[in-house]
This record gives sequence, structure tokens and C-alpha cells, in this order.
Amino acid sequence: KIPDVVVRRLPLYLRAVEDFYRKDQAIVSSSQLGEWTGFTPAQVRKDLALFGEFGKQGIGYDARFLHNKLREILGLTRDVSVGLVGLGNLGRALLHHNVRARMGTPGVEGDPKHWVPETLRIVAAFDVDPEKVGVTYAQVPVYHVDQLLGKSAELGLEIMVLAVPPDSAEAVAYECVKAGIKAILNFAPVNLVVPDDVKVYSADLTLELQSLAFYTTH
Amino acid sequence: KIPDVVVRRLPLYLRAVEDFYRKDQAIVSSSQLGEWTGFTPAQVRKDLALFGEFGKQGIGYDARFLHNKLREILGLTRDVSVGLVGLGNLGRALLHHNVRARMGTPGVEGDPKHWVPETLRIVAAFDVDPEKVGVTYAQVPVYHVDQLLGKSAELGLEIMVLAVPPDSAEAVAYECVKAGIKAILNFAPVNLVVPDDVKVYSADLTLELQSLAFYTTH
Ligand SMILES: NC(=O)c1ccc[n+]([C@@H]2O[C@H](COP(=O)([O-])OP(=O)(O)OC[C@H]3O[C@@H](n4cnc5c(N)ncnc54)[C@H](O)[C@@H]3O)[C@@H](O)[C@H]2O)c1
Ligand SMILES: NC(=O)c1ccc[n+]([C@@H]2O[C@H](COP(=O)([O-])OP(=O)(O)OC[C@H]3O[C@@H](n4cnc5c(N)ncnc54)[C@H](O)[C@@H]3O)[C@@H](O)[C@H]2O)c1
Repeated sequence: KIPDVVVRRLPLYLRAVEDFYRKDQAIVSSSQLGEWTGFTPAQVRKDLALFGEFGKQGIGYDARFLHNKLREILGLTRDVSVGLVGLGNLGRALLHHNVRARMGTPGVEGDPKHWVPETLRIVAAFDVDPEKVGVTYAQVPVYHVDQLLGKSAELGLEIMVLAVPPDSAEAVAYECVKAGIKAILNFAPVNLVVPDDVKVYSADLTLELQSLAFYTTH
Repeated sequence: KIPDVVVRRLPLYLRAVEDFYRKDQAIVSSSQLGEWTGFTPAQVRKDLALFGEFGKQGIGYDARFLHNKLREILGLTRDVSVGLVGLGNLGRALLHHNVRARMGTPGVEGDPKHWVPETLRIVAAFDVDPEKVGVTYAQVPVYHVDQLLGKSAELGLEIMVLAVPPDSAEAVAYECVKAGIKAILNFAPVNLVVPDDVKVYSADLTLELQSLAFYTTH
């Protein structure tokens, strides 16, 4: 059983390896991965060792092998379809960002520190507002939330992002669970109650703000 | 010198202690803090030990003392004023959330897992769009970004949140540095170049999505 704190570091390792791999580096060391991600080389080695014996002591990891291995561990060697519920301010920001992070922006180089695996894609959005239902926003079709069950099955949605107001979040989560969604990224400031086999991440942008406050006095 | 990975855990410890403290619990143990935050009790003790000797072995921490100590460490025993640059989709979502997280929403109980210290407040926003400048949004006045230097001084802004498009981010960061801002929360997918005494956090909502992909196959 892999601790969640490790699972949260894996995408950073993947990004780091992706960066070295794209620059044609064949071997990547734990100190390079540590420097890129901000974790200690010891932490890097300890984390990766949970998944197998793939480093060479004193040398490092085969970049191509590690790149594939991390994608495999994260389930990203296949297409993973994501749905978004709530096309308000936050929902629209997520879709815009989704597009920019993949395509880059004219005149601005895509930053390797922000790459998103191309297999992980938001492919549908759901809302209740009649003004938003039936349109396409940032290349994503918007359906009525009544279609959540049907579209989840049809499109094979596996992860749902909840960007709805707090008072709708529990009801929407319930629909997602009924639809067989196993992983939810929730932005609404409410504690969702779900079955044990459903993973909920509660995203909180203010936490980083609170950590930053530390640096105003240190 | 406190490692950044520890600084990122501190706001969670503060929230946990706040929760126990509000429920009139006088002593809080490292295992209770660990269970609340998801970190191991050993990690909790190790982190807190970096700041002093305040636990009693086999008993725990004085909740009131720890609550104050954590606020002190995070610089949150004084008012810390935050500015927001970019009142687009993301900026508006942050201001909405700012209001909801503090006030709660009618009919929905504020979740202790989402509390924000009341001393940390977004007090001003900046934009270039004439439609947005000069209005008040979610109780926050919106100024033109040309006024960033002046307002930062006048309002004592210490942290700036950047929710502008990627091609404006570097220029805005430069203005913030000139204004004496020491901590920046950047959402734009570009790598900001700043002096060594300025701390930049690069927020990335997609990272959690990538970690969640792990749970679709495990
Ligand atoms: N965690 C954080 O750091 C953070 C930051 C910003 C926003 N938020 C939260 O994200 C959520 C969205 O914020 P916002 O500013 O975009 O809100 P918003 O009001 O702009 O958007 C909410 C959208 O959800 C839709 N909606 C409402 N009920 C629905 C339902 N039952 N099914 C489907 N769609 C529904 C609305 O029509 C609207 O389009 C809020 O809960 C907010 O508190 C969290
Ligand atoms: N890191 C993440 O996970 C994540 C998620 C969502 C959005 N984003 C990023 O956040 C940023 C904002 O996204 P959005 O959807 O809200 O964009 P948006 O286009 O809706 O809003 C941008 C706002 O910035 C203003 N602006 C532009 N140039 C400015 C300048 N020089 N000074 C002040 N204001 C200026 C615009 O007038 C507009 O109001 C983008 O860079 C986006 O990629 C990141």
C-alpha cells in the first residue's frame, strides 16, 4: 500500500524525468531529480524503491525506463478521461489552463515545470445553467448535469473535478459515485462523504497562501 | 533554515490545532494531529521539534500554546495583506472562495478542513481591463495595475497572487518585486525570474489530477 504523500510526489518525478528525457539525457540521478523537484535525493530514492529495484547505485536511473514506469504507476499509459462539474469562474479557469498548458501560448515557451501528460484530458463539462449547457467551451462540450450518469458511461469518465458551489457539492458527488467515478478532485469547501473505494482530494488554493505568509517574516 | 516541505505542512497543523482548540480540547497529541492531517505522528513531532521543545513526551502539546506558536511561526499573529493581480476567471473564483471560506454559506457548515486564518486577507485586486477597474468585486476594490506600486505601499501588501495570462506574468512579477513584495503565488504556467529574497510558489491545480489518476488503477 503506497502512502498518499508518495502518490502526491509521483507527478513531480514524472515531470522531472520528462524534462531530462526530452533533452535526450539517458541516465538521470536521484540528486538531479531531487534538485528539479525540491525533494532530497534520499527521499527520491526511498520513494522510487517502493515500486521496484530500478536504480543503479552510484549511477542513477535509465531515463526512458523511469519515464515509462512512472506513467505506468500513475495509470497514465492509457487515456484517462476527466469530467468537470461546474463551469463557473473556477471551471472556466481550469479549462483555459487545460488548453494553455498543452498548447503553450504564442510567444511564451511552455514551461517543463507545468507540463501535463497528454493522456490525462478533460473531455466533458456539466452544469445546470441553461446559458452554459449545449455550448462548447475551450474545446470541451458542456452537458446538463442530468446527463452526468449517461455521459460518464459513454465517454468512460474516470475522474471528476467538482467546481460547483458548496451547497451543490454533496449532491453532485453522489451522482459521481453512482456513475462509477473512483476519483474526485473537489474544490468546494465542504467535506464530501463517499464510499471507501472512492478517492477524494480536497483542493485548497489558500494553503499555499498560508505557507507563503511564513516567508514574509523569514 | 526550515525546509520548504515543512513550511508547506505548517498551515495544516494550524488548521488541525484550530479544530481541536475550538472544541475546547486542552491537550492535543501528535497522533491526533497526524490523523487529522494525514501525516505520521513521527513526522508531526519531527516538524514541530524544529521550532522548539514544546511537546510533553507521552502526553502531547498544549493546544492553546501550539495554536499561538504556529500562527507566530507563519507570521499570522499580525494582519497580512494580500493583493491579487488579474481578475479573470481564476481571480474571481479566488475572491468568491475568499468570501465563502470566511463567512461560510447559508445552510452549509464551514468545514474546519477549509478554514483560513482571519489575519490573512486579500484586500486589493489589480487588472488592465477598463471594465473591471474601479469596481468592487466580492468586497475587494479593483485598481489599475499601474497603481500597483502605489497601492502596495499604501495598503502594506506583502503577498501577491498572480492570476494573469502567461504572457503578462513576468512583467507583473517585476512590478511586484519593485513594490517590495516578498512572496508571490503564481498561477500562470511560466517560470518567473525573481531576486533571491523573493519567494515564488508556482500553484498547479493539475498536479492533484495527476496524482488522482493513480487511484483509478489502484
Ligand atoms: N479550494 C479553493 O482553493 C477554491 C478556490 C476557488 C474556488 N473554490 C470553490 O470552487 C467552487 C466554484 O467557485 P466559482 O467561483 O467558480 O463559483 P461559480 O458560482 O462561479 O460557479 C459555480 C458553477 O457551478 C454551477 N452549478 C451549480 N450547481 C450545480 C450543480 N448541481 N450541478 C452542476 N453545476 C452546478 C453553476 O451554474 C456555476 O456555473 C466554489 O465551491 C468555491 O468555493 C475553491
Ligand atoms: N496553475 C493552475 O493550475 C491554473 C489553473 C487555472 C488557471 N491558471 C492560470 O491562471 C491564469 C489566469 O487564468 P484565467 O482563466 O483566469 O485567465 P483570464 O484570461 O480569464 O483572466 C486574466 C485576467 O488578467 C488580466 N490581465 C491581463 N494582463 C494583465 C496585466 N498585465 N496586469 C493585470 N491584469 C492583467 C485580464 O484583463 C484578465 O482579467 C492563466 O495564466 C492560467 O493559465 C492556472
